[in-house]
Amino acid sequence: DKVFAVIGLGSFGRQLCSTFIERGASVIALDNQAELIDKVKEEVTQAIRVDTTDNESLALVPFEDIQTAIVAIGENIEASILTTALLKRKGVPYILARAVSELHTQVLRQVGADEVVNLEIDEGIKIAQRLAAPDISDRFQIGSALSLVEMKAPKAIQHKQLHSLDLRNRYRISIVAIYRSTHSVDEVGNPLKEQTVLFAEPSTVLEEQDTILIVGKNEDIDKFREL
Amino acid sequence: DKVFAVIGLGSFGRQLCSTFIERGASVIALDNQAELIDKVKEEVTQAIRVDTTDNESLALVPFEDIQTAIVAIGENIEASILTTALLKRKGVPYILARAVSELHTQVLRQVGADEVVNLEIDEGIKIAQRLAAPDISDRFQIGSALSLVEMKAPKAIQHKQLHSLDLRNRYRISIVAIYRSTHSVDEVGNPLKEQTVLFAEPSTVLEEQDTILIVGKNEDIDKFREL
Ligand SMILES: Nc1ncnc2c1ncn2[C@@H]1O[C@H](COP(=O)(O)OP(=O)(O)OP(=O)(O)O)[C@@H](O)[C@H]1O
Ligand SMILES: Nc1ncnc2c1ncn2[C@@H]1O[C@H](COP(=O)(O)OP(=O)(O)OP(=O)(O)O)[C@@H](O)[C@H]1O
Repeated sequence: DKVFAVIGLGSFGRQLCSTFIERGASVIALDNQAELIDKVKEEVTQAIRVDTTDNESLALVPFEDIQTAIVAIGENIEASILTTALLKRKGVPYILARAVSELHTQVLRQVGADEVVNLEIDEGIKIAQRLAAPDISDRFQIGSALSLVEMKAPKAIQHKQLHSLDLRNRYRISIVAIYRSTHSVDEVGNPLKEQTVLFAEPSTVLEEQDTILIVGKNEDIDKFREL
Repeated sequence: DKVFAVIGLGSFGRQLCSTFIERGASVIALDNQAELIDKVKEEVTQAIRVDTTDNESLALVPFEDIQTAIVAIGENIEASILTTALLKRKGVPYILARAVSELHTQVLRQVGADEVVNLEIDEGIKIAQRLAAPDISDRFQIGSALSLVEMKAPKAIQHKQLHSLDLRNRYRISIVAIYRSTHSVDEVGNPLKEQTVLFAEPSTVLEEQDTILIVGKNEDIDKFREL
């Protein structure tokens, strides 16, 4: 059973706590502001008010149980760095820390963070990529090689059974799923639109309004989009 | 050709600018701090120093060309709200705004934002989900129904051709790709480990060390993981 320590209960830290609890893990929440400890204490396993930059105060924290600590302090760079350094000294096996600049990232790694995340950079990349590719309603990078992309089914591959198109060999892409809208009418004649999700089967035939979920390398997906 | 306006050049706003430019779009960058305008002016299409809460100052901005505006102001809630309201009044077709709280989200929608993002909430969910599922090396939510999950191939489905397992019908999951490690030796006898990515084919046979990429609804994936 996983035990996480979350240091810093701003919106990022509090969201980490809720999601961990939702997924069945234990959470020890730390912050030096009493009102934030009060805010989370009913929800988390343990909430301890402590100044995490002070080695002696940290004696109150059960580090023997903690496998992963997340330093969710954003603005206070000094507190973020000092807390990370102390957690490393206490022997926490895995430390993830939030950084708000490149220099902050470098120093966090130098004092012992195993992983550093910059929320503004990550979300900036994700949101701009999504908005800049209008024919793609969603796009995910899976590992370094593959991408998963949601897009309208190209005309060239509609109205034929998928196995006859031999897409994996011809274009090096694989259709994973299809989103199909079905139009009907309710009891009083109002148009009803429903969306079903189907797995791609060899016998599947794509229709005009279908949205397809495809997997492949980025360069192969870009070629396929030009169809 | 897409034209984006980015209001607010903090790290989030500047990352949006870089990624848009990288993907071939045009960017009009706005901020009232001269040093931030100087920072981006070589990189973006046009950088204009302006107080975006002032209707008269906005006369300098070529709104006729702008299809999408992103209000990347985080901390200054008043500026974020007033800017969004003015962009709506100027008729910008699509406005995405950053919010830092639930109330802020509500008000942004009320004054005309088409989409609102809370970076701390989005990243808190994403990071906690990833850390809380150790047998899953990666997990993506695709739309509201499907999940994409990377996991070790369960023993029960190894050493048989995929088509004979009939996974889509029996477990309602579809294997999309396989990550396979190949072990060899280099010229001086050192072990060499390489990873190849293969699409799942009906004739594919899973091996012990394979990692599989599967798609399905969350509840179906959870059942499948218990195999
Ligand atoms: N020395 C410290 N010991 C314990 N907690 C600290 C310390 N310094 C800062 N914190 C806590 O870290 C939390 C997060 O700090 P941050 O400055 O990132 O706040 P925030 O901007 O509200 O966060 P978010 O961006 O997640 O909304 C705050 O609640 C603060 O009390
Ligand atoms: N009225 C305004 N007109 C134009 N720009 C503004 C206005 N108010 C704020 N800004 C700009 O918005 C930018 C982002 O504001 P924010 O308070 O989110 O800064 P930040 O915390 O540095 O951002 P980030 O979290 O992205 O690093 C700042 O550069 C600021 O100059």
